[in-house]
Amino acid sequence: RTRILTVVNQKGGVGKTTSAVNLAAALAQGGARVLVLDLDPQGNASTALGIDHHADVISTYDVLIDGEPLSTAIAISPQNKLLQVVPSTIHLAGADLELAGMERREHRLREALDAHLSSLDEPPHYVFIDCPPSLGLLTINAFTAATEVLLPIQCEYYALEGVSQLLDTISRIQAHLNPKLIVSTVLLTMFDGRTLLSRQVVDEVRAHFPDQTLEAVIPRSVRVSEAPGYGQTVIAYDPNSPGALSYREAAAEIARRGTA
Amino acid sequence: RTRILTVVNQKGGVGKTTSAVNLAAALAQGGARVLVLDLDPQGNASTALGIDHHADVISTYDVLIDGEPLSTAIAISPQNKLLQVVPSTIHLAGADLELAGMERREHRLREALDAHLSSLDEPPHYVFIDCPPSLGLLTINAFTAATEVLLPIQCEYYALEGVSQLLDTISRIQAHLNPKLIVSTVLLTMFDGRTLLSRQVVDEVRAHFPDQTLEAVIPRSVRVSEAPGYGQTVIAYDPNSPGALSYREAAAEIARRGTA
Ligand SMILES: Nc1ncnc2c1ncn2[C@@H]1O[C@H](COP(=O)(O)OP(=O)(O)OP(=O)(O)O)[C@@H](O)[C@H]1O
Ligand SMILES: Nc1ncnc2c1ncn2[C@@H]1O[C@H](COP(=O)(O)OP(=O)(O)OP(=O)(O)O)[C@@H](O)[C@H]1O
Ligand SMILES: [Mg+2]
Ligand SMILES: [Mg+2]
Repeated sequence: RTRILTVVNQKGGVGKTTSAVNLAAALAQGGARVLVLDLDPQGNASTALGIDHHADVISTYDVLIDGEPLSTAIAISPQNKLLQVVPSTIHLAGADLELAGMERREHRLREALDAHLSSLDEPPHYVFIDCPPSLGLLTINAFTAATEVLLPIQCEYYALEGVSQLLDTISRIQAHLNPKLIVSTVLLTMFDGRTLLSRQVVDEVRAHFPDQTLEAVIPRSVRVSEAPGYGQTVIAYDPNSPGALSYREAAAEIARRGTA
Repeated sequence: RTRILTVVNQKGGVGKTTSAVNLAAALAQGGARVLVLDLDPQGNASTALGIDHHADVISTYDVLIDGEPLSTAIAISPQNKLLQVVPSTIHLAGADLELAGMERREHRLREALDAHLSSLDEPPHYVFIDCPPSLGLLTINAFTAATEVLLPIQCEYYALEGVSQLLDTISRIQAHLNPKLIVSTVLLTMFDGRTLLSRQVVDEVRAHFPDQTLEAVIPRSVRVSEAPGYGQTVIAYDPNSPGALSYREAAAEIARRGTA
């Protein structure tokens, strides 16, 4: 069964995109078939995976709004042929409002993804859905389509402020839209060992999510933030950097734990 | 005339909240009357200014959705009595969808703010509106109510990806909702002098926005990210730290330049 992880946190800039693309690249490097769905109008995941996402490309917008089959929007990442991507385009910026007036507006991604997966002899082992920093209809679609939630939490003070709101939203999703959804994975990002603040956040997050928080913690590392400038993940850009090593460890842990 | 600056960037985590609260605190320290409107459901600006924002507090939600007069929602920051705040609460998370079905949905903040400012003998010199990381109806309301746009740009690769989308949105606002709106100020944040990436982003942003980009650049500094944990701005928490000094310089430049 395909594991479908939605990478979500309405707090901005916590490492959602960076985690989605680097975990996907690490799992693909290990031989897994991985599909990344870019649901963020910024298209940062598409950029990091080296996929064109100018306005005319078929994207997650066409799948969600026009009912385009997912397979027509899939591109193969130049980094690894096991890594497939459905890019997002600028049109997605208006999707929250457009979806608001549509039939089965929360289910459109799930229906497109289920139709696609059941048509394949060899479905992907993992699907990662990169979400925008909000809890609007794009993210709701991701929650409804997913089997698991992966929650990146930045080692900063504001990081914990929004978590209870996010968990409230998830329990509403579990009650009305997707009872099987579980918060399986919490990943600590941009850890800076020199600061007390980072260590305090790590302790607090491990106390809140003892079973879900991965052992692997992603350090703040400039190589990680340089990689997208070259259309690469840090896994490809600098495989022995601290960021690449910790994303590989995190990917191995996710694979080993299975659906918690 | 009151300067009304909306602090906006749909890219997450670029320093919108940190810039809104520290510029406001620096201007108030210099004797200006400043009002901060927190339009982000996270409520990070309310936290940084030491203002209670649990679910029962009267907030920007009540002003926008129930038509509550702004004055009933104003709280005075414990840091400086010249610094007033309208907090946000968790209810704001649903506001984008609620506003979608309302009359004059883009104008509700402007009407509330205009009514409030014209009722005062001594209106504030500055209003800062802290926006969530999206271009939905909350941010559209901020654009419609504002006289100026302040655009924080993080010194990171993804920072430039979303700027053209943001400028497109602003020109649509200028055409249909607020012809007087100008992009007056661009502020570079989280600059790390040790990395080439930071310097490249600075050069590129200054080339794109030669007149609007402030001389002052905000360095990445852990004291800035520690301050909200104490319910303070860095201006109050550690006045002589690099972050506090550069926010004071940036505030002085904004004051000196006037409405560009
Ligand atoms: N471990 C890290 N070390 C250094 N920089 C990082 C790290 N992880 C992410 N970054 C950088 O921090 C910024 C924010 O990360 P990213 O864009 O992945 O967050 P996000 O949660 O997807 O943001 P948004 O909310 O806008 O979607 C980016 O510029 C990214 O390159
Ligand atoms: N100059 C700085 N040095 C170090 N850390 C900073 C600096 N500016 C902001 N930060 C930290 O970076 C994180 C992101 O900043 P902030 O929350 O202000 O961004 P934002 O754009 O308001 O995010 P959002 O998109 O979620 O609203 C916060 O944890 C903040 O404390
Ligand atoms: Mg992202
Ligand atoms: Mg903010």
